[in-house]
Amino acid sequence: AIEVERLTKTYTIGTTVHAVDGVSLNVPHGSFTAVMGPSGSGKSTLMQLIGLLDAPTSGRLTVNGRDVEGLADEERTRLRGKEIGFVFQSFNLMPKLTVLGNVTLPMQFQGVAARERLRRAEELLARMGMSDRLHHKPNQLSGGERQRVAIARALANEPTLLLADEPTGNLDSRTGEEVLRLFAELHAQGYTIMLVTHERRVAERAERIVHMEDGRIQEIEALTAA
Amino acid sequence: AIEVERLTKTYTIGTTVHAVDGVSLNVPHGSFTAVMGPSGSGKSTLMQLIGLLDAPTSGRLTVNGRDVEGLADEERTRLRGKEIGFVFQSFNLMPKLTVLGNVTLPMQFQGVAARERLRRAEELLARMGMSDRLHHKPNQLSGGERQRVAIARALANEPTLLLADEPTGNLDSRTGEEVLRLFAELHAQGYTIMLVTHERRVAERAERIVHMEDGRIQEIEALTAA
Ligand SMILES: Nc1ncnc2c1ncn2[C@@H]1O[C@H](COP(=O)(O)OP(=O)(O)OP(=O)(O)O)[C@@H](O)[C@H]1O
Ligand SMILES: Nc1ncnc2c1ncn2[C@@H]1O[C@H](COP(=O)(O)OP(=O)(O)OP(=O)(O)O)[C@@H](O)[C@H]1O
Ligand SMILES: [Mg+2]
Ligand SMILES: [Mg+2]
Repeated sequence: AIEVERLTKTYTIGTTVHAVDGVSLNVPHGSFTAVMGPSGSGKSTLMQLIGLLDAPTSGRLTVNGRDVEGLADEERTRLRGKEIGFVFQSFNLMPKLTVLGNVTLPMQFQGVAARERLRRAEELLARMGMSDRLHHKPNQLSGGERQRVAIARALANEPTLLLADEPTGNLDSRTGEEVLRLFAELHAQGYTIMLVTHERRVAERAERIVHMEDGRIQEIEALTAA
Repeated sequence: AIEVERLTKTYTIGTTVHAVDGVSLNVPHGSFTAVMGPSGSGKSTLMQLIGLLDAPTSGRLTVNGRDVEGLADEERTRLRGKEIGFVFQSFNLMPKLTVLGNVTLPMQFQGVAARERLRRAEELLARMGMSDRLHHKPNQLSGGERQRVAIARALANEPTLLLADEPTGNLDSRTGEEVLRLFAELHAQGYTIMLVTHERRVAERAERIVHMEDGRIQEIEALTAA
């Protein structure tokens, strides 16, 4: 479970930008949350704070009962690498590695044996419809193919928390549907999922929608009629 | 007007990938065409060939009555810089320039005076809702903000042909609507527009939808009931 308390993230470049401007939120274990809001409203920034990819300016973040600020670097790194899977809005694949290399890399960091890494990477990529692109480099892929590799990579270490920032933004509806079906399966298996999307019909696959605007939460809309 | 005749683009990396596999298409002057199709079906590749950003493996491309292959380098460069505006699926902004710098750069190449460059850039960026981000660098922007800068940049030299690859993919529906309204205006002013999208409701703003699959055109769907 994750508890976000009065989190802020401020940038100062000339003017002051309040990217996240006081966000409090409870993310129960095993829940499926969608995040929507206008461009620039702080969705990606909030996700990066929750994913321990960035430090807040103020406020508190508690993950599995432990205040993130109090964690030793080693423990933070372990959490990020082992427990959290992050799908970036702009994919952030390693340009010099192939599709297979990109997906096996996080497993290497967790000490997974070579044979198992390959098996798991091939399985995830097959699920993403990418089996015929295993040896391509990112610049030899289409936009939606890169997005699918980014998703496979995020799932490589079977994280307990999946944070996906616009995971279907570059996918046609059929391929996007495949991804959402996979997420629904993972959710049923017990994953905690947060996904940012600007498409309402994608958000409606979650249990609730957090609506953001100007760095704050405007409303949390419950979707599952009990 | 643009005439595409039996265009192909083939990549060979281990196996042979027919990214564009024999496409023939007429793009009348002043028309508004949407392109849809599954991830990896060749949409971006086709757009890059039409935008003279890449050379086909075979086939012929005629722009304004002139075979592109027969053009001198200087003439190709002039066409690309002056006549064609391209919005990339992954934005491709210059990381070291500010928002303003990114939008004024193409005008600099066309010898536009400094004062006019600034005026035009500010006008386009205001239209994109980006006036309060003029001095940010691309890595200080949200995904949708980068997309809007990429759109403003493509329009900087008032191109006669606008090629937009997933221009609303990272935008919330309201901001996306703003962009589509601008495109409709430009179309009314005489621009020729081609846009790739995976969202049907975006495609329906065009006069017709070109449906691609496996590097070929499956169908051209007319939208404007005469
Ligand atoms: N440099 C390259 N080398 C090898 N294959 C490539 C290269 N560039 C693209 N491809 C392949 O060509 C095919 C078409 O790519 P393209 O980018 O045109 O697809 P797309 O329709 O735009 O897809 P998307 O909707 O995912 O953006 C893809 O399957 C891709 O893997
Ligand atoms: N490094 C930075 N320096 C200054 N401002 C920044 C920086 N990074 C982000 N911002 C600003 O913070 C705001 C929130 O950014 P964020 O990426 O979280 O938005 P978002 O909701 O994900 O938007 P989108 O839907 O367009 O992806 C934006 O207005 C952006 O300009
Ligand atoms: Mg974002
Ligand atoms: Mg594409």
